[in-house]
Amino acid sequence: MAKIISIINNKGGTGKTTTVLNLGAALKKKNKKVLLIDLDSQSNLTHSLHIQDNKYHVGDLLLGKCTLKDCIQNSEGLDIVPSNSNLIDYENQINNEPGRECLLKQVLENTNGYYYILMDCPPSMSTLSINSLVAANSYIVPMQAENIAFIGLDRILQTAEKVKLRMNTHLELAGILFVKYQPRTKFGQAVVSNIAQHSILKNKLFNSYIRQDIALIEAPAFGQSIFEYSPKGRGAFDYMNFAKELTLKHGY
Amino acid sequence: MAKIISIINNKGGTGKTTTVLNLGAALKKKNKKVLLIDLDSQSNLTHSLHIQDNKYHVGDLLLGKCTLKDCIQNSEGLDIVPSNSNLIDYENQINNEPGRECLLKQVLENTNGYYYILMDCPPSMSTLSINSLVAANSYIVPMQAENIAFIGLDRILQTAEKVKLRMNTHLELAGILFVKYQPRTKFGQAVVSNIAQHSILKNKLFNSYIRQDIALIEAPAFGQSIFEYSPKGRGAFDYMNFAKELTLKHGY
Ligand SMILES: Nc1ncnc2c1ncn2[C@@H]1O[C@H](COP(=O)(O)OP(=O)(O)OP(=O)(O)O)[C@@H](O)[C@H]1O
Ligand SMILES: Nc1ncnc2c1ncn2[C@@H]1O[C@H](COP(=O)(O)OP(=O)(O)OP(=O)(O)O)[C@@H](O)[C@H]1O
Ligand SMILES: [Mg+2]
Ligand SMILES: [Mg+2]
Repeated sequence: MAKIISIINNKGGTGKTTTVLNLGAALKKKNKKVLLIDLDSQSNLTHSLHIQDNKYHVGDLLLGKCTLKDCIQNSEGLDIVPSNSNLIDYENQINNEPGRECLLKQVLENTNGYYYILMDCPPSMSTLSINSLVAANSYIVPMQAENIAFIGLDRILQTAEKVKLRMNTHLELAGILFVKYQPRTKFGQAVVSNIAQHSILKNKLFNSYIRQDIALIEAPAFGQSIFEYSPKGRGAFDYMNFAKELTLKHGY
Repeated sequence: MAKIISIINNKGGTGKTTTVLNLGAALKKKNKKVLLIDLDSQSNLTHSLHIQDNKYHVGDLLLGKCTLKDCIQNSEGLDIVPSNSNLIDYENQINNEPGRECLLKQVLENTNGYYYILMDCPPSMSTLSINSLVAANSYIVPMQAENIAFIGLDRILQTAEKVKLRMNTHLELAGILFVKYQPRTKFGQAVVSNIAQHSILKNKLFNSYIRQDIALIEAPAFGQSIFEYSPKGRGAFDYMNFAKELTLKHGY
């Protein structure tokens, strides 16, 4: 049974794409079969893997114009359902479909032997983000330890609760992942401890933090994961650490 | 004649809100009358100024339920048209209005004596972002010096070109502002020089860069601009520097 995980946060620039790419690569290094899905019309994940975006893409898949097999491409040993800047035009059509939030779930009922399926969401609670929550067993919220991100958390949790009630009773919060973390700053620690006191979230903070590492910004320019680009740096260490924590938690 | 400026980038987390807040505060310190407009339903700018979001907001304004005067609030000496998490419900109504992209322009025809009006856009080319381009004299694109942001620039320029052709012949690109800049990194310099060779953009890079400064992340937690929170730090220095460059360019 694949672990299908939505990487979600409607706040922009919170490390969703960086997490899907490098967590995916870390799980692959641990010999898990991994599928990545780019749900963002800005296609950052697709570009990070230097995938050409002129073939079938996630929009075709959701509208039934191709099968999963038709649109999967491969880079760095990772399978990916790419996105495409046309996705923004497809979104209108998708929004008019009955059961428009259940299209991805339907498509993923036939996944062959993937251990992990990671879905990269756009910075909004759009139909595509909801599709990922309806299809997922669990969701991860990457965020920077800062006040504005903390304020935004409740909305994400409420949205997930509605999806769970109405469309996907299995949906669980896998956890909150702190990214771009700067150790030894009082402020970051204060935000973390605020969240640790939150009634719903207190046991939901991953122990692994992803620290600031400029190599995480640079690697996509070369179409590489952090493990090819800077295998001895903090980013590689932290994402492998996080992959270990996740696999232990899920018992694979 | 007010300088009406859209701060726009559909990529998330590129410092739009941080720029609107601190450029606004810098211009205020230079004794310019400044109005900020929060066009993002995630209301980060509104929260950064510790504005209560339970009164009239930008959604009411755009749908004609209140006047500009009714919804302006004040914090830190800055006037702001706040946003509200309800804005996401208003967006459906707004999308059904004839001339839905021209609502803000109409409202801003009666602005009293503001030198600068800065508009904070959400991370998408949504109707609200287009409203800001239709209402603006110029737009600023804040971005991190990284590859993915560079790839996204063309789409922003194309969108602005269509707005200019069809709805706002005055619209100009004021410039590209590099934020979260880390001096002395080869990679950042390489991205900057790539953009400097871009046919449209080469003369459009602001000379001022906003360097990494953790105080810019912390200040909003206290409802403060960088000039109250950390007046001697890099963030304050760089945003004041940028305000000077902008006012010289505009002749105020
Ligand atoms: N741990 C880190 N250290 C340093 N930079 C990071 C780290 N994680 C992410 N970044 C950088 O922060 C920026 C935003 O990250 P990313 O694109 O992964 O966020 P996102 O949530 O996917 O953004 P969007 O909302 O636009 O989809 C990128 O420039 C990325 O390289
Ligand atoms: N110069 C800087 N140095 C360090 N951190 C910064 C700097 N500028 C912005 N940040 C931080 O980067 C994050 C994103 O910035 P901000 O919220 O201003 O971006 P945004 O483009 O408005 O995001 P969104 O797309 O979600 O609206 C915030 O945590 C902010 O505090
Ligand atoms: Mg992303
Ligand atoms: Mg913002």
